[in-house]
Amino acid sequence: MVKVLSVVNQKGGVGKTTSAINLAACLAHRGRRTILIDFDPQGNATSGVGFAKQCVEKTVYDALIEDVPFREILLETAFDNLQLAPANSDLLSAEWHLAGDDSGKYVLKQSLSQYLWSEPEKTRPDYIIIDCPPSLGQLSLNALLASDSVVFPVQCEYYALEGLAEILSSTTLLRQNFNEHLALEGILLTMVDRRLNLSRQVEEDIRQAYGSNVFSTVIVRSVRLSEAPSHGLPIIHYDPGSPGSKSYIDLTQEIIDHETKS
Amino acid sequence: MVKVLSVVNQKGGVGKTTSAINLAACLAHRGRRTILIDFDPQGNATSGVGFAKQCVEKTVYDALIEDVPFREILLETAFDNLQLAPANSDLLSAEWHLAGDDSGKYVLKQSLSQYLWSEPEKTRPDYIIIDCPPSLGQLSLNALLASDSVVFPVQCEYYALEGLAEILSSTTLLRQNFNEHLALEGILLTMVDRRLNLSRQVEEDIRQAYGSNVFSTVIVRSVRLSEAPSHGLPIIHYDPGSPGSKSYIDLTQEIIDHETKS
Ligand SMILES: Nc1ncnc2c1ncn2[C@@H]1O[C@H](COP(=O)(O)OP(=O)(O)OP(=O)(O)O)[C@@H](O)[C@H]1O
Ligand SMILES: Nc1ncnc2c1ncn2[C@@H]1O[C@H](COP(=O)(O)OP(=O)(O)OP(=O)(O)O)[C@@H](O)[C@H]1O
Ligand SMILES: [Mg+2]
Ligand SMILES: [Mg+2]
Repeated sequence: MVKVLSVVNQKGGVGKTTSAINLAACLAHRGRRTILIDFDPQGNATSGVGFAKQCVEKTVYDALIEDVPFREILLETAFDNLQLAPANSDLLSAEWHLAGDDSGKYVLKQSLSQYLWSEPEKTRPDYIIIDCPPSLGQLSLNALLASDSVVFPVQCEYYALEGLAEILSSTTLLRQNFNEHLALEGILLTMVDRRLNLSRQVEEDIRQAYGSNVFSTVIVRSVRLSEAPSHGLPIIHYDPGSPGSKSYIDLTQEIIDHETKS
Repeated sequence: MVKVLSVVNQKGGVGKTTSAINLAACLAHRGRRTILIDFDPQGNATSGVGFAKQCVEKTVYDALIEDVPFREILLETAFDNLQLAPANSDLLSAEWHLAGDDSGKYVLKQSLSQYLWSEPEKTRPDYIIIDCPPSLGQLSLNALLASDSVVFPVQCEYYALEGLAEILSSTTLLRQNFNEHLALEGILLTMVDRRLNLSRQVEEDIRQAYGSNVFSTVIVRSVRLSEAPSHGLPIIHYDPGSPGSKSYIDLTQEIIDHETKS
């Protein structure tokens, strides 16, 4: 049974792409067949795993708007068990195409269902991870309606904390009206630096307010994590011994543990 | 002559709001009558200068979509010479209203022109600073078409560097087709930490590629800057002696110097 997981937050720069790439790479490393979907016109997840956006022929735009079968846009990455559905700035215009059409919000869900239904068991993915743009528009809506669960990365800073209540309430509305089985996989604290008052304070506030909905794993602030994308490598391949690597390995274990519980 | 300046970058978390608030506050501190427009549905600029988003009655949404005169949405802040045009999540739906209408991209420009034309000389602003959301949608388009110049904050990290070429080329297209007098005020390097290789490397790459289009002032990474918004204070009022404060005071001097040149 494939699990589709979206990484979402309208607040910019909170670590959505970093978390999507590294979670997908760690799941693949643990032997789970994983597809990373870049659903942001910035195409950061695409370059973060080593592809030059301008050289990619077919992207998620083609699967959404040009009816190209999802299988045809998938790329093999340099990492075992990890495939990429790439994006580039073409995806910007998808936002307008989808908005004009009542059933536009289900286009990704339909594309994925057709792919999964026709894919033989032995090559069907175990996980699909979707990296979303910093907005609550048609693209994030499509991702959430195609998902089984959602991860909210939240930077331990004031503006990110302020936006958390909003994103949680919009997702609740979405679950009630469109996708009742959408679950919260967890709130993920990112760029944590426990030497700083602000970071400790925000972490405490979030854990107090949201309890077990917050992953016990936190992602520490680590410059190696921000260096890795310029080499097109997930952290476990760029610097396997680094604190950033350990954070994402621990996060992946927590998510795998959720598997056996559900 | 009023100067309208947009702070834009589709990459999230690069310091748009932090730069818009602190530039506006420093200009006001230098005796320039300044209006800060929060043009992001997240409403971070609104809370960053001390207003609770949920308590604000009229917002930029009302000026854009409900034809409320721009003067009626302005709030007096606690800081001399600084007024705020607030935002909240209502602005999300403006994105769709504006998209459906051919002249939707000029709605802010029209609202501001009506306001400036009818405002008496002695209360007319010297500067209008617009904080944009992390996307290149209708809101950022409206801001750019209403602006005289644009500031691009760029974090000294890989993904922000990658997005810079894209935002510069979209703005060039915009200037050619819609707003030929839109000037580049400058590329602003933010969260600079010269102890880190990555930060030094990205700064060098950007200065080499864009030369005098890059402000000589950089904004250093400083935790006091990320603490200030939780107190609803710009940095020059929260911690006037801090490195973050000095960075924005220097940036403001550079922009005032541009005044005398143009
Ligand atoms: N734990 C971390 N430690 C240090 N740097 C980090 C960490 N996580 C992310 N970064 C860096 O911070 C920046 C923002 O992260 P990222 O781009 O993943 O966020 P995002 O939420 O995907 O942004 P956007 O809203 O633009 O999509 C990037 O330059 C990234 O390399
Ligand atoms: N120079 C700096 N030093 C340290 N922290 C900073 C600095 N500038 C901004 N920050 C912090 O980094 C985070 C991102 O900054 P900010 O919210 O201003 O970016 P933004 O581009 O407006 O984000 P968005 O794309 O969501 O609108 C905030 O928590 C802010 O407090
Ligand atoms: Mg991203
Ligand atoms: Mg902002």
